[in-house]
Amino acid sequence: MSKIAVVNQKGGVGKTTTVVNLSTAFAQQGKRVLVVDGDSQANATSGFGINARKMQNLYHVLIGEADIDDVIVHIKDAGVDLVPSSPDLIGVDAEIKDFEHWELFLKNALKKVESRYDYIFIDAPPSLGTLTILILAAADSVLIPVQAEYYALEGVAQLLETITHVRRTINPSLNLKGFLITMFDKRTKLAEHVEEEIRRIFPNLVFDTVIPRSVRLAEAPSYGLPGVIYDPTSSGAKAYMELAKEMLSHEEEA
Amino acid sequence: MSKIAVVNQKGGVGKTTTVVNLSTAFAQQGKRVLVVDGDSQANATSGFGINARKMQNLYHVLIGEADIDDVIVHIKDAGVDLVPSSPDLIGVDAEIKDFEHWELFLKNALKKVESRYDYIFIDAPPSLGTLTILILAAADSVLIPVQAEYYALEGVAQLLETITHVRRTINPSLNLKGFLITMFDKRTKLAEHVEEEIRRIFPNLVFDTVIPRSVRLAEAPSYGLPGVIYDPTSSGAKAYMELAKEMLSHEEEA
Ligand SMILES: Nc1ncnc2c1ncn2[C@@H]1O[C@H](COP(=O)(O)OP(=O)(O)OP(=O)(O)O)[C@@H](O)[C@H]1O
Ligand SMILES: Nc1ncnc2c1ncn2[C@@H]1O[C@H](COP(=O)(O)OP(=O)(O)OP(=O)(O)O)[C@@H](O)[C@H]1O
Ligand SMILES: [Mg+2]
Ligand SMILES: [Mg+2]
Repeated sequence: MSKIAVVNQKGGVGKTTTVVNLSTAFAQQGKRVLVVDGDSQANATSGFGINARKMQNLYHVLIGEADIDDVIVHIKDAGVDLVPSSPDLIGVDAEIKDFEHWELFLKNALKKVESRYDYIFIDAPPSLGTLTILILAAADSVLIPVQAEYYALEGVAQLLETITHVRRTINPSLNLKGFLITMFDKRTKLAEHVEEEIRRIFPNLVFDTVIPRSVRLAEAPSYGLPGVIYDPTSSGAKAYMELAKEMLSHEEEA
Repeated sequence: MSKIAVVNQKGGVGKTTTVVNLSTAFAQQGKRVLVVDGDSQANATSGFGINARKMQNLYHVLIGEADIDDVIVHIKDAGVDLVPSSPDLIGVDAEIKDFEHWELFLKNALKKVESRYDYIFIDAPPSLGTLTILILAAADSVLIPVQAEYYALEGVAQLLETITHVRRTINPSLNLKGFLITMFDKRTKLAEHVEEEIRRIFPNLVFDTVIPRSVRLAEAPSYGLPGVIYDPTSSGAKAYMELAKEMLSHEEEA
Protein backbone atom coordinates (compact mmCIF):
# COMPACT_ATOMS: atom_id res chain seq x y z
CA MET A 1 0.00 0.00 0.00
CA SER A 2 1.52 3.29 -1.08
CA LYS A 3 0.23 6.80 -0.32
CA ILE A 4 1.54 9.36 -2.83
CA ALA A 5 1.09 13.12 -2.29
CA VAL A 6 1.27 15.27 -5.43
CA VAL A 7 2.59 18.59 -4.19
CA ASN A 8 4.04 21.87 -5.48
CA GLN A 9 3.18 25.32 -4.10
CA LYS A 10 3.78 26.80 -7.57
CA GLY A 11 0.38 27.19 -9.14
CA GLY A 12 -0.84 25.60 -12.36
CA VAL A 13 2.01 23.08 -12.82
CA GLY A 14 -0.30 20.08 -13.42
CA LYS A 15 -0.83 18.66 -9.91
CA THR A 16 -4.53 17.95 -10.42
CA THR A 17 -4.11 16.75 -14.01
CA THR A 18 -1.41 14.34 -12.77
CA VAL A 19 -3.54 12.98 -9.89
CA VAL A 20 -6.63 12.49 -12.08
CA ASN A 21 -4.80 10.83 -14.98
CA LEU A 22 -2.12 8.85 -13.14
CA SER A 23 -4.60 7.39 -10.65
CA THR A 24 -6.85 6.27 -13.53
CA ALA A 25 -3.86 4.80 -15.39
CA PHE A 26 -2.96 2.79 -12.24
CA ALA A 27 -6.56 1.51 -12.06
CA GLN A 28 -6.29 0.48 -15.73
CA GLN A 29 -3.23 -1.59 -14.70
CA GLY A 30 -5.49 -3.49 -12.29
CA LYS A 31 -4.57 -1.66 -9.09
CA ARG A 32 -7.14 -0.69 -6.40
CA VAL A 33 -6.90 3.10 -6.20
CA LEU A 34 -8.26 5.85 -3.92
CA VAL A 35 -7.93 9.55 -4.83
CA VAL A 36 -8.12 12.21 -2.10
CA ASP A 37 -8.88 15.76 -3.29
CA GLY A 38 -7.06 17.93 -0.75
CA ASP A 39 -7.67 21.28 -2.49
CA SER A 40 -10.58 23.61 -1.73
CA GLN A 41 -10.76 24.43 -5.46
CA ALA A 42 -12.04 20.82 -5.83
CA ASN A 43 -10.59 20.53 -9.34
CA ALA A 44 -9.80 16.80 -8.97
CA THR A 45 -13.43 16.28 -7.86
CA SER A 46 -14.81 18.05 -10.94
CA GLY A 47 -12.13 16.40 -13.10
CA PHE A 48 -13.93 13.11 -12.29
CA GLY A 49 -17.33 14.68 -13.01
CA ILE A 50 -18.46 15.11 -9.39
CA ASN A 51 -19.95 18.27 -7.81
CA ALA A 52 -19.48 17.92 -4.07
CA ARG A 53 -20.88 21.25 -2.95
CA LYS A 54 -23.96 19.69 -1.45
CA MET A 55 -22.36 16.38 -0.41
CA GLN A 56 -20.29 15.58 2.62
CA ASN A 57 -16.63 15.66 1.70
CA LEU A 58 -13.07 15.79 3.05
CA TYR A 59 -13.90 18.91 5.07
CA HIS A 60 -16.52 17.02 7.12
CA VAL A 61 -14.07 14.16 7.67
CA LEU A 62 -11.30 16.47 8.94
CA ILE A 63 -13.58 18.28 11.41
CA GLY A 64 -14.96 14.96 12.64
CA GLU A 65 -18.52 15.37 11.34
CA ALA A 66 -18.36 12.43 8.93
CA ASP A 67 -16.62 9.10 8.64
CA ILE A 68 -14.34 8.74 5.62
CA ASP A 69 -16.39 5.70 4.51
CA ASP A 70 -19.50 7.88 4.29
CA VAL A 71 -17.95 10.34 1.83
CA ILE A 72 -16.09 7.99 -0.55
CA VAL A 73 -17.61 8.05 -4.06
CA HIS A 74 -16.89 5.34 -6.67
CA ILE A 75 -16.04 6.75 -10.12
CA LYS A 76 -17.23 4.15 -12.61
CA ASP A 77 -15.55 5.48 -15.81
CA ALA A 78 -12.13 5.75 -14.24
CA GLY A 79 -12.38 2.73 -11.92
CA VAL A 80 -11.16 4.66 -8.87
CA ASP A 81 -12.69 5.71 -5.53
CA LEU A 82 -12.65 9.40 -4.59
CA VAL A 83 -12.75 11.39 -1.37
CA PRO A 84 -14.25 14.59 -2.83
CA SER A 85 -13.56 18.14 -1.77
CA SER A 86 -15.44 21.45 -1.90
CA PRO A 87 -14.87 25.14 -1.09
CA ASP A 88 -15.81 24.27 2.54
CA LEU A 89 -12.17 23.23 2.91
CA ILE A 90 -11.17 26.90 2.94
CA GLY A 91 -12.43 27.00 6.52
CA VAL A 92 -10.53 23.93 7.75
CA ASP A 93 -7.58 26.02 8.91
CA ALA A 94 -9.54 27.82 11.61
CA GLU A 95 -11.48 24.70 12.62
CA ILE A 96 -8.64 22.32 13.42
CA LYS A 97 -5.53 24.36 14.24
CA ASP A 98 -6.26 24.50 17.98
CA PHE A 99 -6.39 20.72 18.38
CA GLU A 100 -3.32 18.80 19.47
CA HIS A 101 -1.88 16.69 16.64
CA TRP A 102 -4.17 18.32 14.03
CA GLU A 103 -1.44 17.43 11.50
CA LEU A 104 -2.38 13.76 11.83
CA PHE A 105 -6.12 14.12 11.18
CA LEU A 106 -5.84 13.02 7.53
CA LYS A 107 -3.35 10.23 8.26
CA ASN A 108 -5.68 8.85 10.96
CA ALA A 109 -8.76 9.12 8.73
CA LEU A 110 -7.02 7.17 5.95
CA LYS A 111 -6.00 4.38 8.41
CA LYS A 112 -9.61 3.19 8.44
CA VAL A 113 -9.71 2.50 4.68
CA GLU A 114 -6.16 2.14 3.38
CA SER A 115 -6.06 -1.67 3.63
CA ARG A 116 -8.65 -1.80 0.78
CA TYR A 117 -6.33 -0.02 -1.67
CA ASP A 118 -2.99 -0.61 -3.39
CA TYR A 119 -2.41 3.11 -4.07
CA ILE A 120 -3.74 6.35 -2.64
CA PHE A 121 -3.08 9.60 -4.59
CA ILE A 122 -3.57 12.92 -2.78
CA ASP A 123 -3.97 16.24 -4.66
CA ALA A 124 -2.58 19.29 -2.85
CA PRO A 125 -3.42 23.02 -3.18
CA PRO A 126 -0.86 25.55 -4.49
CA SER A 127 0.48 26.51 -1.06
CA LEU A 128 2.59 25.24 1.86
CA GLY A 129 -0.16 25.85 4.40
CA THR A 130 -2.33 23.69 6.67
CA LEU A 131 -3.79 21.40 3.98
CA THR A 132 -0.38 20.66 2.46
CA ILE A 133 1.05 19.86 5.92
CA LEU A 134 -1.88 17.47 6.60
CA ILE A 135 -1.21 15.82 3.24
CA LEU A 136 2.57 15.49 3.71
CA ALA A 137 1.99 14.06 7.19
CA ALA A 138 -0.36 11.40 5.75
CA ALA A 139 1.70 10.32 2.72
CA ASP A 140 4.60 7.83 2.32
CA SER A 141 6.05 9.66 -0.68
CA VAL A 142 5.86 12.87 -2.65
CA LEU A 143 5.62 13.28 -6.43
CA ILE A 144 6.52 16.83 -7.50
CA PRO A 145 5.19 18.02 -10.89
CA VAL A 146 7.45 20.69 -12.36
CA GLN A 147 6.36 22.69 -15.37
CA ALA A 148 9.18 23.09 -17.90
CA GLU A 149 9.26 26.86 -17.29
CA TYR A 150 11.53 29.30 -15.45
CA TYR A 151 9.35 30.20 -12.42
CA ALA A 152 8.68 26.50 -11.75
CA LEU A 153 12.29 25.88 -10.66
CA GLU A 154 12.32 28.80 -8.26
CA GLY A 155 10.06 27.30 -5.60
CA VAL A 156 11.55 23.80 -5.51
CA ALA A 157 14.13 24.55 -2.81
CA GLN A 158 11.40 25.88 -0.51
CA LEU A 159 9.28 22.80 -1.15
CA LEU A 160 12.14 20.42 -0.35
CA GLU A 161 12.74 22.32 2.90
CA THR A 162 9.09 21.84 3.87
CA ILE A 163 9.24 18.11 3.05
CA THR A 164 12.41 17.71 5.13
CA HIS A 165 10.75 19.60 8.00
CA VAL A 166 7.68 17.30 7.92
CA ARG A 167 9.92 14.23 7.73
CA ARG A 168 11.94 15.40 10.73
CA THR A 169 8.94 16.35 12.90
CA ILE A 170 5.77 14.37 12.09
CA ASN A 171 6.38 11.79 9.34
CA PRO A 172 9.80 10.07 9.39
CA SER A 173 8.89 7.70 6.54
CA LEU A 174 8.14 10.47 4.01
CA ASN A 175 10.42 10.25 0.95
CA LEU A 176 10.63 11.74 -2.52
CA LYS A 177 9.06 9.61 -5.27
CA GLY A 178 10.45 11.90 -7.94
CA PHE A 179 10.05 14.99 -10.12
CA LEU A 180 7.68 14.83 -13.06
CA ILE A 181 8.25 17.24 -15.95
CA THR A 182 4.87 18.48 -17.18
CA MET A 183 3.42 20.60 -20.03
CA PHE A 184 6.60 20.07 -22.05
CA ASP A 185 6.33 22.07 -25.29
CA LYS A 186 8.97 20.62 -27.65
CA ARG A 187 8.70 23.68 -29.91
CA THR A 188 10.45 25.91 -27.38
CA LYS A 189 14.11 26.00 -26.29
CA LEU A 190 12.96 27.09 -22.82
CA ALA A 191 11.45 23.67 -22.09
CA GLU A 192 14.64 21.88 -23.17
CA HIS A 193 16.79 24.16 -20.99
CA VAL A 194 14.58 23.64 -17.95
CA GLU A 195 14.54 19.85 -18.42
CA GLU A 196 18.35 19.76 -18.69
CA GLU A 197 18.57 21.93 -15.56
CA ILE A 198 16.21 19.73 -13.50
CA ARG A 199 17.98 16.50 -14.54
CA ARG A 200 21.37 18.09 -13.74
CA ILE A 201 20.37 19.34 -10.27
CA PHE A 202 18.41 16.20 -9.30
CA PRO A 203 20.10 13.25 -11.10
CA ASN A 204 18.16 9.95 -10.67
CA LEU A 205 15.18 11.78 -9.13
CA VAL A 206 13.43 12.79 -12.35
CA PHE A 207 11.05 10.35 -14.08
CA ASP A 208 12.11 9.29 -17.59
CA THR A 209 8.55 9.90 -18.77
CA VAL A 210 7.87 13.55 -19.64
CA ILE A 211 4.27 14.80 -19.99
CA PRO A 212 3.89 16.86 -23.20
CA ARG A 213 1.61 19.88 -23.51
CA SER A 214 -1.56 18.33 -24.97
CA VAL A 215 -4.81 20.24 -25.39
CA ARG A 216 -6.86 17.03 -25.01
CA LEU A 217 -5.73 16.88 -21.35
CA ALA A 218 -7.07 20.41 -20.85
CA GLU A 219 -10.35 19.64 -22.63
CA ALA A 220 -11.10 16.45 -20.66
CA PRO A 221 -12.21 18.14 -17.38
CA SER A 222 -15.02 19.97 -19.20
CA TYR A 223 -16.47 16.50 -19.87
CA GLY A 224 -15.86 15.35 -16.28
CA LEU A 225 -13.46 12.68 -17.52
CA PRO A 226 -9.75 11.97 -17.08
CA GLY A 227 -7.78 12.56 -20.28
CA VAL A 228 -6.80 8.87 -20.37
CA ILE A 229 -10.53 8.04 -20.74
CA TYR A 230 -11.61 11.06 -22.84
CA ASP A 231 -8.93 10.50 -25.50
CA PRO A 232 -6.58 7.58 -24.79
CA THR A 233 -4.84 8.12 -28.16
CA SER A 234 -3.68 11.66 -27.26
CA SER A 235 0.00 12.29 -26.51
CA GLY A 236 -0.85 13.47 -22.98
CA ALA A 237 -2.93 10.40 -22.13
CA LYS A 238 -0.27 8.04 -23.49
CA ALA A 239 2.38 9.78 -21.40
CA TYR A 240 0.41 9.25 -18.16
CA MET A 241 -0.06 5.57 -19.06
CA GLU A 242 3.71 5.32 -19.68
CA LEU A 243 4.36 6.99 -16.33
CA ALA A 244 2.16 4.46 -14.54
CA LYS A 245 4.14 1.61 -16.15
CA GLU A 246 7.44 3.30 -15.26
CA MET A 247 6.39 3.73 -11.63
CA LEU A 248 5.08 0.16 -11.37
CA SER A 249 8.30 -1.26 -12.82
CA HIS A 250 10.26 0.68 -10.14
CA GLU A 251 8.04 -0.87 -7.47
CA GLU A 252 8.63 -4.40 -8.77
CA GLU A 253 12.41 -3.77 -8.69
CA ALA A 254 12.34 -2.38 -5.16
CA MET B 1 -3.78 57.28 -7.55
CA SER B 2 -5.07 53.78 -8.16
CA LYS B 3 -4.15 50.57 -6.29
CA ILE B 4 -4.83 47.45 -8.38
CA ALA B 5 -4.65 43.94 -6.88
CA VAL B 6 -4.09 41.11 -9.35
CA VAL B 7 -5.79 38.12 -7.73
CA ASN B 8 -6.96 34.59 -8.54
CA GLN B 9 -6.60 31.61 -6.21
CA LYS B 10 -6.32 29.33 -9.24
CA GLY B 11 -2.66 28.66 -9.74
CA GLY B 12 -0.61 29.46 -12.83
CA VAL B 13 -3.14 31.72 -14.59
CA GLY B 14 -0.68 34.56 -15.27
CA LYS B 15 -1.02 36.81 -12.18
CA THR B 16 2.71 37.49 -11.87
CA THR B 17 3.26 37.79 -15.61
CA THR B 18 0.42 40.34 -15.72
CA VAL B 19 1.77 42.40 -12.80
CA VAL B 20 5.34 42.46 -14.17
CA ASN B 21 4.38 43.34 -17.75
CA LEU B 22 1.38 45.59 -17.18
CA SER B 23 3.18 47.70 -14.56
CA THR B 24 6.13 48.17 -16.94
CA ALA B 25 3.77 49.07 -19.81
CA PHE B 26 2.15 51.75 -17.56
CA ALA B 27 5.62 53.13 -16.75
CA GLN B 28 6.36 53.26 -20.50
CA GLN B 29 3.21 55.40 -20.81
CA GLY B 30 4.82 57.90 -18.44
CA LYS B 31 3.05 56.84 -15.24
CA ARG B 32 4.79 56.64 -11.84
CA VAL B 33 4.39 53.00 -10.81
CA LEU B 34 5.01 50.90 -7.69
CA VAL B 35 4.82 47.09 -7.74
CA VAL B 36 4.20 45.15 -4.52
CA ASP B 37 5.13 41.46 -4.59
CA GLY B 38 2.64 39.89 -2.17
CA ASP B 39 3.58 36.26 -2.83
CA SER B 40 6.12 34.24 -0.82
CA GLN B 41 7.23 32.58 -4.08
CA ALA B 42 8.66 36.03 -4.94
CA ASN B 43 8.19 35.44 -8.68
CA ALA B 44 7.46 39.12 -9.41
CA THR B 45 10.67 40.01 -7.56
CA SER B 46 12.77 37.59 -9.65
CA GLY B 47 10.79 38.60 -12.76
CA PHE B 48 12.42 42.04 -12.32
CA GLY B 49 15.84 40.45 -11.75
CA ILE B 50 15.98 40.94 -7.95
CA ASN B 51 16.92 38.31 -5.34
CA ALA B 52 15.47 39.54 -2.04
CA ARG B 53 16.43 36.61 0.16
CA LYS B 54 19.10 38.58 2.00
CA MET B 55 17.37 41.94 1.77
CA GLN B 56 14.62 43.40 3.89
CA ASN B 57 11.32 42.98 2.09
CA LEU B 58 7.54 43.06 2.45
CA TYR B 59 7.70 40.54 5.29
CA HIS B 60 9.75 42.93 7.45
CA VAL B 61 7.35 45.77 6.65
CA LEU B 62 4.29 43.74 7.65
CA ILE B 63 5.77 42.64 10.97
CA GLY B 64 6.87 46.19 11.72
CA GLU B 65 10.64 45.62 11.53
CA ALA B 66 11.23 47.88 8.53
CA ASP B 67 9.72 51.00 7.02
CA ILE B 68 8.31 50.55 3.49
CA ASP B 69 10.66 53.31 2.29
CA ASP B 70 13.65 51.22 3.41
CA VAL B 71 12.71 48.21 1.27
CA ILE B 72 11.62 49.88 -1.98
CA VAL B 73 13.99 49.03 -4.87
CA HIS B 74 14.08 51.03 -8.13
CA ILE B 75 14.10 48.80 -11.25
CA LYS B 76 15.99 50.75 -13.88
CA ASP B 77 15.14 48.68 -17.00
CA ALA B 78 11.42 48.68 -16.35
CA GLY B 79 11.17 52.16 -14.84
CA VAL B 80 9.12 50.98 -11.84
CA ASP B 81 9.70 50.80 -8.08
CA LEU B 82 9.31 47.45 -6.33
CA VAL B 83 8.51 46.27 -2.82
CA PRO B 84 10.23 42.87 -3.06
CA SER B 85 9.17 39.64 -1.40
CA SER B 86 10.91 36.46 -0.23
CA PRO B 87 10.04 33.06 1.27
CA ASP B 88 10.04 34.80 4.69
CA LEU B 89 6.46 35.77 3.84
CA ILE B 90 5.36 32.18 4.47
CA GLY B 91 5.64 32.96 8.18
CA VAL B 92 3.60 36.18 8.12
CA ASP B 93 0.38 34.32 8.94
CA ALA B 94 1.52 33.29 12.39
CA GLU B 95 3.24 36.62 13.10
CA ILE B 96 0.34 39.04 12.56
CA LYS B 97 -2.94 37.15 12.99
CA ASP B 98 -3.21 37.94 16.73
CA PHE B 99 -3.06 41.70 16.25
CA GLU B 100 -6.25 43.71 15.99
CA HIS B 101 -6.85 45.05 12.47
CA TRP B 102 -4.01 42.93 11.03
CA GLU B 103 -5.95 43.10 7.74
CA LEU B 104 -5.00 46.77 7.40
CA PHE B 105 -1.24 46.39 7.85
CA LEU B 106 -0.52 46.58 4.11
CA LYS B 107 -3.01 49.39 3.50
CA ASN B 108 -1.42 51.43 6.30
CA ALA B 109 2.12 50.74 5.08
CA LEU B 110 1.23 51.93 1.58
CA LYS B 111 -0.31 55.15 2.94
CA LYS B 112 3.21 56.44 3.62
CA VAL B 113 4.29 56.26 -0.04
CA GLU B 114 1.21 56.17 -2.26
CA SER B 115 1.18 59.93 -2.96
CA ARG B 116 4.40 59.46 -4.97
CA TYR B 117 2.76 57.09 -7.45
CA ASP B 118 0.00 57.14 -10.07
CA TYR B 119 -0.50 53.34 -9.99
CA ILE B 120 0.30 50.58 -7.52
CA PHE B 121 0.07 46.95 -8.77
CA ILE B 122 -0.03 44.16 -6.16
CA ASP B 123 0.73 40.52 -7.03
CA ALA B 124 -1.18 37.92 -4.96
CA PRO B 125 -0.40 34.25 -4.18
CA PRO B 126 -2.61 31.40 -5.47
CA SER B 127 -4.83 31.24 -2.38
CA LEU B 128 -7.60 33.09 -0.50
CA GLY B 129 -5.63 33.20 2.75
CA THR B 130 -4.05 35.91 4.90
CA LEU B 131 -1.86 37.54 2.23
CA THR B 132 -4.73 37.78 -0.25
CA ILE B 133 -6.98 39.34 2.42
CA LEU B 134 -4.24 41.90 3.25
CA ILE B 135 -3.96 42.68 -0.45
CA LEU B 136 -7.73 43.00 -1.07
CA ALA B 137 -8.02 45.23 2.00
CA ALA B 138 -5.28 47.55 0.64
CA ALA B 139 -6.46 47.81 -3.01
CA ASP B 140 -9.06 50.05 -4.72
CA SER B 141 -9.75 47.52 -7.45
CA VAL B 142 -9.16 43.94 -8.51
CA LEU B 143 -7.96 42.66 -11.88
CA ILE B 144 -8.68 38.91 -12.28
CA PRO B 145 -6.55 37.02 -14.83
CA VAL B 146 -8.43 33.99 -16.14
CA GLN B 147 -6.67 31.37 -18.20
CA ALA B 148 -8.76 30.30 -21.20
CA GLU B 149 -9.12 26.78 -19.75
CA TYR B 150 -11.84 24.76 -18.04
CA TYR B 151 -10.56 24.69 -14.43
CA ALA B 152 -9.99 28.45 -14.50
CA LEU B 153 -13.73 29.18 -14.59
CA GLU B 154 -14.48 26.92 -11.64
CA GLY B 155 -12.92 29.08 -8.94
CA VAL B 156 -14.27 32.47 -10.08
CA ALA B 157 -17.49 32.30 -8.02
CA GLN B 158 -15.50 31.63 -4.85
CA LEU B 159 -13.17 34.53 -5.62
CA LEU B 160 -16.08 36.95 -6.19
CA GLU B 161 -17.55 35.85 -2.85
CA THR B 162 -14.27 36.67 -1.10
CA ILE B 163 -14.08 40.08 -2.81
CA THR B 164 -17.66 40.87 -1.77
CA HIS B 165 -16.87 39.77 1.80
CA VAL B 166 -13.82 42.06 1.97
CA ARG B 167 -15.83 44.94 0.48
CA ARG B 168 -18.61 44.45 3.04
CA THR B 169 -16.32 44.15 6.08
CA ILE B 170 -12.96 45.97 5.68
CA ASN B 171 -12.75 47.80 2.34
CA PRO B 172 -16.02 49.38 1.09
CA SER B 173 -14.34 51.03 -1.89
CA LEU B 174 -13.02 47.78 -3.42
CA ASN B 175 -14.41 47.21 -6.92
CA LEU B 176 -13.76 44.92 -9.89
CA LYS B 177 -11.48 46.39 -12.55
CA GLY B 178 -12.20 43.46 -14.87
CA PHE B 179 -11.35 39.98 -16.08
CA LEU B 180 -8.28 39.51 -18.26
CA ILE B 181 -8.17 36.46 -20.54
CA THR B 182 -4.63 35.06 -20.51
CA MET B 183 -2.56 32.39 -22.29
CA PHE B 184 -5.08 32.31 -25.12
CA ASP B 185 -4.06 29.63 -27.62
CA LYS B 186 -5.93 30.39 -30.83
CA ARG B 187 -5.18 26.86 -32.18
CA THR B 188 -7.61 25.26 -29.75
CA LYS B 189 -11.41 25.30 -29.65
CA LEU B 190 -11.24 25.09 -25.84
CA ALA B 191 -9.88 28.63 -25.59
CA GLU B 192 -12.59 30.01 -27.87
CA HIS B 193 -15.31 28.28 -25.84
CA VAL B 194 -13.96 29.55 -22.54
CA GLU B 195 -13.66 33.12 -23.87
CA GLU B 196 -17.28 33.02 -25.12
CA GLU B 197 -18.38 31.66 -21.75
CA ILE B 198 -16.56 34.36 -19.72
CA ARG B 199 -17.89 37.18 -21.91
CA ARG B 200 -21.41 35.72 -21.68
CA ILE B 201 -21.39 35.38 -17.87
CA PHE B 202 -19.67 38.72 -17.19
CA PRO B 203 -20.71 41.09 -20.00
CA ASN B 204 -18.86 44.44 -19.89
CA LEU B 205 -16.45 43.15 -17.21
CA VAL B 206 -13.94 41.47 -19.55
CA PHE B 207 -11.14 43.50 -21.13
CA ASP B 208 -11.22 43.66 -24.94
CA THR B 209 -7.47 42.92 -24.98
CA VAL B 210 -6.71 39.18 -24.75
CA ILE B 211 -3.19 38.01 -23.85
CA PRO B 212 -2.07 35.24 -26.27
CA ARG B 213 0.12 32.31 -25.26
CA SER B 214 3.60 33.56 -26.17
CA VAL B 215 6.80 31.71 -25.25
CA ARG B 216 8.77 34.97 -25.13
CA LEU B 217 6.75 35.96 -22.03
CA ALA B 218 7.78 32.70 -20.37
CA GLU B 219 11.44 33.12 -21.37
CA ALA B 220 11.75 36.70 -20.10
CA PRO B 221 11.92 35.89 -16.34
CA SER B 222 15.04 33.78 -16.87
CA TYR B 223 16.75 37.03 -17.96
CA GLY B 224 15.24 38.96 -15.02
CA LEU B 225 13.36 41.19 -17.45
CA PRO B 226 9.68 41.88 -18.16
CA GLY B 227 8.56 40.49 -21.53
CA VAL B 228 7.77 44.01 -22.75
CA ILE B 229 11.49 44.86 -22.33
CA TYR B 230 12.98 41.44 -23.28
CA ASP B 231 11.11 41.28 -26.61
CA PRO B 232 8.76 44.21 -27.24
CA THR B 233 7.93 42.82 -30.72
CA SER B 234 6.46 39.57 -29.33
CA SER B 235 2.69 39.01 -29.43
CA GLY B 236 2.54 38.72 -25.63
CA ALA B 237 4.43 41.96 -25.03
CA LYS B 238 2.32 43.85 -27.55
CA ALA B 239 -0.85 42.58 -25.87
CA TYR B 240 0.23 43.92 -22.47
CA MET B 241 1.05 47.29 -24.04
CA GLU B 242 -2.41 47.25 -25.66
CA LEU B 243 -3.98 46.43 -22.31
CA ALA B 244 -2.25 49.40 -20.66
CA LYS B 245 -3.63 51.69 -23.35
CA GLU B 246 -7.12 50.17 -22.98
CA MET B 247 -7.07 50.65 -19.20
CA LEU B 248 -5.74 54.21 -19.47
CA SER B 249 -8.44 55.15 -21.99
CA HIS B 250 -11.08 53.86 -19.52
CA GLU B 251 -9.57 56.06 -16.79
CA GLU B 252 -9.69 59.13 -19.00
CA GLU B 253 -13.37 58.45 -19.77
CA ALA B 254 -14.26 57.93 -16.13
N1 LIG C 1 0.11 18.37 -20.12
C1 LIG C 1 -0.81 19.33 -20.23
N2 LIG C 1 -1.07 19.83 -21.45
C2 LIG C 1 -1.98 20.84 -21.60
N3 LIG C 1 -2.66 21.39 -20.59
C3 LIG C 1 -2.44 20.93 -19.36
C4 LIG C 1 -1.52 19.87 -19.10
N4 LIG C 1 -1.51 19.63 -17.76
C5 LIG C 1 -2.39 20.50 -17.23
N5 LIG C 1 -2.97 21.26 -18.17
C6 LIG C 1 -3.93 22.36 -17.99
O1 LIG C 1 -3.20 23.42 -17.37
C7 LIG C 1 -3.97 24.00 -16.32
C8 LIG C 1 -3.23 23.78 -14.99
O2 LIG C 1 -3.18 22.41 -14.66
P1 LIG C 1 -3.69 21.88 -13.25
O3 LIG C 1 -4.94 22.57 -12.86
O4 LIG C 1 -3.69 20.40 -13.29
O5 LIG C 1 -2.48 22.39 -12.35
P2 LIG C 1 -2.42 22.47 -10.76
O6 LIG C 1 -0.99 22.44 -10.40
O7 LIG C 1 -3.30 21.44 -10.18
O8 LIG C 1 -3.04 23.93 -10.48
P3 LIG C 1 -3.35 24.55 -9.02
O9 LIG C 1 -2.01 25.07 -8.56
O10 LIG C 1 -4.35 25.66 -9.26
O11 LIG C 1 -3.90 23.46 -8.18
C9 LIG C 1 -5.33 23.32 -16.35
O12 LIG C 1 -6.21 24.13 -17.09
C10 LIG C 1 -5.06 22.00 -17.06
O13 LIG C 1 -6.17 21.53 -17.76
N1 LIG D 1 0.74 34.65 -22.05
C1 LIG D 1 1.63 33.73 -21.70
N2 LIG D 1 2.19 32.94 -22.65
C2 LIG D 1 3.07 31.97 -22.30
N3 LIG D 1 3.45 31.69 -21.05
C3 LIG D 1 2.94 32.41 -20.07
C4 LIG D 1 2.00 33.48 -20.32
N4 LIG D 1 1.66 34.04 -19.12
C5 LIG D 1 2.35 33.36 -18.19
N5 LIG D 1 3.13 32.40 -18.74
C6 LIG D 1 3.97 31.39 -18.06
O1 LIG D 1 3.06 30.50 -17.41
C7 LIG D 1 3.51 30.21 -16.08
C8 LIG D 1 2.46 30.71 -15.09
O2 LIG D 1 2.38 32.11 -15.13
P1 LIG D 1 2.52 32.99 -13.79
O3 LIG D 1 3.60 32.43 -12.94
O4 LIG D 1 2.57 34.41 -14.19
O5 LIG D 1 1.10 32.67 -13.14
P2 LIG D 1 0.63 32.97 -11.66
O6 LIG D 1 -0.84 33.03 -11.70
O7 LIG D 1 1.35 34.13 -11.13
O8 LIG D 1 1.12 31.64 -10.88
P3 LIG D 1 1.00 31.38 -9.28
O9 LIG D 1 -0.43 30.95 -9.09
O10 LIG D 1 1.98 30.28 -8.99
O11 LIG D 1 1.34 32.67 -8.61
C9 LIG D 1 4.86 30.91 -15.93
O12 LIG D 1 5.86 29.96 -16.20
C10 LIG D 1 4.82 32.01 -16.97
O13 LIG D 1 6.10 32.32 -17.46
MG1 LIG E 1 -4.81 21.67 -8.73
MG1 LIG F 1 2.44 34.32 -9.31
